Amino acid sequence: VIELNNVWKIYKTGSIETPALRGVNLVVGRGDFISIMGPSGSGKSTLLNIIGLLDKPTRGEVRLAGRDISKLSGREMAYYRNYYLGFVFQRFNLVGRLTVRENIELPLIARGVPRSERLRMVVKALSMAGGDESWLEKKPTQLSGGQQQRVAIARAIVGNPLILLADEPTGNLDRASAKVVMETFQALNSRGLTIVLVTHDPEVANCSERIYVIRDGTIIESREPVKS
Amino acid sequence: VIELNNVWKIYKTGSIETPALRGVNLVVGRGDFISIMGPSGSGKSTLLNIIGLLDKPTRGEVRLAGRDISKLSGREMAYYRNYYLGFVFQRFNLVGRLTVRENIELPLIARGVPRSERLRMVVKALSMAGGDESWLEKKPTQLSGGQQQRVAIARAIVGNPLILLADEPTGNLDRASAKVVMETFQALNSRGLTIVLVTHDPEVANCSERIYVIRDGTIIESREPVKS
Ligand SMILES: Nc1ncnc2c1ncn2[C@@H]1O[C@H](COP(=O)(O)OP(=O)(O)OP(=O)(O)O)[C@@H](O)[C@H]1O
Ligand SMILES: Nc1ncnc2c1ncn2[C@@H]1O[C@H](COP(=O)(O)OP(=O)(O)OP(=O)(O)O)[C@@H](O)[C@H]1O
Ligand SMILES: [Mg+2]
Ligand SMILES: [Mg+2]
Repeated sequence: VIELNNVWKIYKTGSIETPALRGVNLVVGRGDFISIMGPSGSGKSTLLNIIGLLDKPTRGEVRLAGRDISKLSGREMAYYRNYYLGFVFQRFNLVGRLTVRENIELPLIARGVPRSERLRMVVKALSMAGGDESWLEKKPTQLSGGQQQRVAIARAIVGNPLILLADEPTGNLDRASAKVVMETFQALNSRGLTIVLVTHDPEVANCSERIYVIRDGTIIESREPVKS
Repeated sequence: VIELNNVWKIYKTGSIETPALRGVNLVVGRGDFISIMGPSGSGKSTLLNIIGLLDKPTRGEVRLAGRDISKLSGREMAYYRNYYLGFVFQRFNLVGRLTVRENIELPLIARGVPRSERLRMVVKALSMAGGDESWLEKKPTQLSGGQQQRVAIARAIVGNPLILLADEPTGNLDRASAKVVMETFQALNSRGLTIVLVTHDPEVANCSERIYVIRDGTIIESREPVKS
């Protein structure tokens, strides 16, 4: 359902060129649960942004659900992003002036889900992320870092996407909260959700079915997790 | 050098009251290196913000370098914050429109350090944080999450503060980068820097001399780390 062929990403800042991805090949099957590990700066977020249609490669091919994304119109790309993908950002990217409830329901509004149904789905998504209903009318700045992270996770899963892309979704969570999130991811995966998860935490990576190791913009290794 | 006596912090959002800290007592001696662990939402960032003079307690006493901070004038508080404290924020709080170099040198400009001296100190601080000189003219948004975190760490230590307050400083770092940061913290501590570090990572907490465990706004335990 995700296919990357010889994907390159070279950022240009003034006269400086930073090759963030240097020929990445990756195939993710429908229903797979894979994780990507690697040093800081090795290209993980860049890779996830390209898979998530938030960025275009400098070179190479990206296919999503069988379609070459460089052939998609602007409207088609927006459709894919709204209906197929759920994204947990490394910096959360919550909307500061909206309440928690309004933040989580954004993907549902994009799909025209009626109000009464939205609240039910928001409450369920927040609970699956390990969050608490008492947060719903708060603003993101009135939550702790780990609470904000769980709101971001709830937003990513509320619309029942095809593919979940999660960039270090447990970085601000204690062991117990991280465990709730990983159990939710595994439950959703067993019901068909495809998951690509970026993490620095080996215990989190071990919850996936396959670990890809990236270094300096290329995938150097692919292995089975160590089941504990 | 830091003393908290029966510190309470109650946030009020409309009619809702959230007790974030409920009677915290803490004594940190000069040159100590302590860490604070606890579940997400337990009050760690709130505690650090109060120690760092970024917030006032609802009740209770905070003493810094022997002075009751509620008796300090606005100018004195600003002086303390600029000269005594270095702060690594959980969300980094880098200034987006400034370059990395300009971000790191902010504490030095506040102290009137001349330009030529500033560049030398910035380069040294960034190297100690495990960063790279190639980042200096970039903007924060052109760096990866873990790179931004190391810039925030460099900014916190560049001015040779008395006390370093670090809120989950390795949350976005791989093992190797986290190790560089912790070795720098230990080196600075052995030269007299007092460190209060908030973390979810037991391996990071084990680098400190004493671990305080907080839950629901109170410190429930204080223990020696498990040396590995
Ligand atoms: N500005 C605010 N207004 C209302 N409630 C707040 C505010 N800031 C924090 N809180 C609440 O206070 C409690 C403690 O928050 P704090 O940020 O100190 O937690 P934390 O231990 O740092 O958590 P984390 O590990 O997730 O970063 C949480 O329940 C949070 O929702
Ligand atoms: N907008 C940009 N302009 C220039 N360089 C960039 C930009 N975004 C990222 N980079 C560079 O591309 C490289 C890869 O960045 P990326 O964010 O993908 O790393 P990462 O693996 O997610 O790291 P981390 O674990 O720290 O989050 C880094 O060297 C970074 O400095
Ligand atoms: Mg990243
Ligand atoms: Mg916090």
